[in-house]
Amino acid sequence: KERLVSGVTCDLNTAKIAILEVPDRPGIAYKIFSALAKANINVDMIIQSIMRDNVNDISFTISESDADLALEITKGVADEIGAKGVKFSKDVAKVSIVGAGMVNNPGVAATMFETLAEEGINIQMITTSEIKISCLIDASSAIKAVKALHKKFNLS
Amino acid sequence: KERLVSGVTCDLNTAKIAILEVPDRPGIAYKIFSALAKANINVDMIIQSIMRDNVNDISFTISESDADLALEITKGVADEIGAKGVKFSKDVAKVSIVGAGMVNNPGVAATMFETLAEEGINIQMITTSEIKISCLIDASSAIKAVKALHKKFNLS
Ligand SMILES: C[C@@H](O)[C@H](N)C(=O)O
Ligand SMILES: C[C@@H](O)[C@H](N)C(=O)O
Repeated sequence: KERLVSGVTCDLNTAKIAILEVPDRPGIAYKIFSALAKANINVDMIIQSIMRDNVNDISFTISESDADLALEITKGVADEIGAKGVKFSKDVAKVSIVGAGMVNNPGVAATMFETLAEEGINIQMITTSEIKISCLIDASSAIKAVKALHKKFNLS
Repeated sequence: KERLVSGVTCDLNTAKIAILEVPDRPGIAYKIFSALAKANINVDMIIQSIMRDNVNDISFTISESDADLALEITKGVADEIGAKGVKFSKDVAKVSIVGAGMVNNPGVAATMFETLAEEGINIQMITTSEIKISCLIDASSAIKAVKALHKKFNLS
């Protein structure tokens, strides 16, 4: 029987930045990420969910070593575009489940979320692709999360 | 020279749903997606960005054929957990750039966003993985978006 999930990964060398209430109009995402690219900052996750009242938040993750410079650049762009503010934390970890068997399997994401909930771990950010589901959580919960996911998906 | 982006994909058979201002505590993501999984609904993108004032929005996409049932289920969960409401649209398309060369290349996402901005296309949702950057846009802009991205990334 095909294994649904083939592995669990954990990235502790990550920081999150969010630029809050940016105008929801063409060109804004470009402005933010071209500024970061110009400084050669590698952006990992980029997450933008549904807008509200003509504004949106855009959150992203970078390595901890790039975090301070990324924050400085983001604050600059935030001022320029009239965003409400910027949030920042280095105290996070990105935990992911990976697998070719996940596509078109409705229960896999729910099972990952259930596992984290059972450990009392709050999910800060979520992003998915066909072969990977990633959750950003407190860095202090990372080890517990990885252990529980290994167990739930029979990977121990 | 390695090609950064190897392809552009477009999924027009997609609808977006967002559950607004859900309590930001463990177990909520599980509740929503287990309800959808129980109904055998395949969820494509799941997007959760930064929280605000102890609530968060969770948006996701499904096929158009699953959309009405997914909406019904989501409204049920929304009431149960005290979310503010649910948003819904079938008038969307998911446009993605794909490539192994994108990892650790800061400019690629910015270039995709620039291309959409140049066409006057507003980016509704964004999600990324190491090999894929996806933007949700108006369905009516999809063809224009794909053409422009092919051109920008020399794929025509
Ligand atoms: C919010 C941001 O993504 C904006 N909608 C844009 O297209 O750039
Ligand atoms: C908002 C939702 O993701 C919540 N934080 C949870 O862990 O389920």
